[in-house]
Amino acid sequence: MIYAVTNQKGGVGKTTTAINLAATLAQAGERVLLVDADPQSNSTAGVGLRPVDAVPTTLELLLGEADLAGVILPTRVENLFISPASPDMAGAAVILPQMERREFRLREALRDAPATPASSADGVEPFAYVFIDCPPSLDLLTVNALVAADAVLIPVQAEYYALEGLIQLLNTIEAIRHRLNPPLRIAGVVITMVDYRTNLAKQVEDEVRAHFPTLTYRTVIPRNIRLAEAPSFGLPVSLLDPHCAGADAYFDLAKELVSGAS
Amino acid sequence: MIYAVTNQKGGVGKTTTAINLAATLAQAGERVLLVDADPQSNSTAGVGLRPVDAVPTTLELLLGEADLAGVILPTRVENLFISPASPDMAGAAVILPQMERREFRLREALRDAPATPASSADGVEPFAYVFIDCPPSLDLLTVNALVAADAVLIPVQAEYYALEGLIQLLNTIEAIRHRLNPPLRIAGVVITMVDYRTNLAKQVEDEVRAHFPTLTYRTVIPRNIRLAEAPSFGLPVSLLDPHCAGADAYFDLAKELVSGAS
Ligand SMILES: Nc1ncnc2c1ncn2[C@@H]1O[C@H](COP(=O)(O)OP(=O)(O)OP(=O)(O)O)[C@@H](O)[C@H]1O
Ligand SMILES: Nc1ncnc2c1ncn2[C@@H]1O[C@H](COP(=O)(O)OP(=O)(O)OP(=O)(O)O)[C@@H](O)[C@H]1O
Ligand SMILES: [Mg+2]
Ligand SMILES: [Mg+2]
Repeated sequence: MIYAVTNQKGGVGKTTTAINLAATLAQAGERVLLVDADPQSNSTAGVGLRPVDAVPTTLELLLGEADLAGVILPTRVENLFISPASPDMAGAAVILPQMERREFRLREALRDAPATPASSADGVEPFAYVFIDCPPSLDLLTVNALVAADAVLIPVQAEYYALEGLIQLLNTIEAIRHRLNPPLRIAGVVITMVDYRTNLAKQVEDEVRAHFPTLTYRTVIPRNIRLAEAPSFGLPVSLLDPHCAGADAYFDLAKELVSGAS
Repeated sequence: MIYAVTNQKGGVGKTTTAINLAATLAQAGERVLLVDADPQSNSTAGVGLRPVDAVPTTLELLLGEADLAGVILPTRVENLFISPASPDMAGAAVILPQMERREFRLREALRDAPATPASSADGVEPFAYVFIDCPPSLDLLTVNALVAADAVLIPVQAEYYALEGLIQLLNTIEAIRHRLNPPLRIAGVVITMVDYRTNLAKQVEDEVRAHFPTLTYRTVIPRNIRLAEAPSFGLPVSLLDPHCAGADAYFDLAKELVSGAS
C-alpha cells in the first residue's frame, strides 16, 4: 500500500507524520519504505542521514537514472528503508516537465520494482507500506506522488490557515483522480499539533470533523515537544522516547491506518 | 523599500511576519503595500479579504494583464494596501516559464508604478514599504520576489528543520544576487515561535546567532496564541489585541527593521 503524505500548506506535520508512521509500522515487523520527495530533504535528515547530492536519490529514480534497489538505504530502524532526497531535487521542477510521462515517473519506479537492497538473498521482497513525504506545494513532485499512490494521507495543523488550504488540496486530488489516477482514494485527514489549552485547536478540529466526518481519523496528534526534538537526534520519536504523548499518538494512528486500509 | 519575506521551509511564519510588520508600519503612518505572491493566498485571507479568482490579483500583475493601480485593494488597516492572491496563482508555475523576462515581471510591475488607488487625487504616491509574502518553495514566484526586492527578510522557526533549510536559502539568495539582482541584500533573520520553556528554542536561537551574528535581529517573536487566532478574524494582531506579546514583538521588530533600513 502506497501512501502520499501531502498538504501544500507548509509546516503542518507532513514529514513528522511520514517518519513516525513509517517507523511505528516498521517496529511492528512490517517492511516499510519512506520516499523523501522534498528538496528540503527533511525526512532524510529526520532518520539520521545527511542529504548529500553525490548519492543517488529520489531524483535519480524520477529521471530513470537509477532503479529502486540502487537508491534505497537502510535506516537505524529495523525494516525501515528510505529513498533519500537532496537539495538537487529542486532541479526536478525544471527537468521533469520536459520528460515523457512526466507525471508517472515515480509510479513506474515504485510499482515496477518494489525492491529491497541486495541483502535480501531470496530476491525481491515487496514493501508492505510505502510513505511518500511531499513538499509544501502542488508541483510536479507532489503530482508524481499522487499518481504513484493508492491513497492520500492529509496532515492538517489545528490552525486557521491550514483549514483554509484543505479545500484547495481536495480539488487538486479530485483533478488527479479524474485525469491520472482513478483508483486514488483519501485514506484520511489527521489533525496535528493539537493543544487543547487553546480554543483555536478545538474550533479547527470541530470544523474539520464537521466538513469531513468520515475522512477524519479519530486519533489526533498533540503538540508534543519530543516530536520537535526527535529530528535533531535523527530518530523517530518511537526510538527517542517511546512512551511520550507523541509516540503514543502515532502508534494509535498507525493502528487506525492499518485497520482502515482494507 | 521592497522586502521579500521568504523561506522555503513551510510554516515558519512568513505570512504572519509580512502581515504584522506591514500593519504595524501602516498604523505608524507609513504607506505600505503587502504583495501576496502565494497561491495559498494566506496574506489575502489574513487581512480579511476572500481570495477570489474573479478579481485581478498578483497573477495578473505578473502576466502584465493589469497594472498595480488596477490590482491593489485597501484593507481594514489605514495606509495598508494589498495586491491579493488567489488559488489561480498556482498556474503561474506553468505560464511564467514561457514568458519573456520571466524573472523580472514582478520587479517591473512594482518599480514602474509604485501606484496607489485612484482615490489619491494628486496622482501616483509611492509606497514607503512593500512586503512580498512568498510561498514555501524556491520556484519562479519566489525568484520574482527576490528579483523585485531591495532586501530579504528571513523568518526562521525555532526548530530543527527550519535551521537545516537556512543554508539552502542563503545559497539561492547568493545565486539570485549574482545573476539577476546584484544590489539584493539580506535585511535580517527573525527567529519566530520561540517558546523558552523548551531547550530546543534556546538551542536553535543560539545556533542561528552563532552562524549569523550580524544578520539576526535582536527581537525574537514568541509563540503567542493571539498570532494564530488573528487570521480567523481577518485582522493583524495589532488590531485584534494591541498589547499582547505578539503585537509587542512585531512592534519591536518594525523599529529594528526601520533603523536598519538605512
Ligand atoms: N505534533 C507536534 N508537536 C510539536 N512539534 C511538531 C509536531 N509535529 C511537527 N512538529 C514540528 O513542527 C515543525 C513542522 O513540522 P514538519 O516539518 O513535519 O511539517 P511539514 O508539513 O513536513 O513542513 P514542510 O511544509 O516544510 O514540509 C517541525 O519543526 C516539527 O518538528
Ligand atoms: N509567533 C507565533 N505564535 C503562534 N503561532 C504562530 C506564530 N507565527 C505564526 N503562527 C501560526 O503558525 C502557522 C504558520 O505560520 P504562517 O502561516 O505565517 O507561516 P508561513 O511560513 O507563512 O507558512 P507557509 O510556508 O505555508 O506559507 C499559522 O497557523 C500561524 O497562524
Ligand atoms: Mg516536510
Ligand atoms: Mg505563508
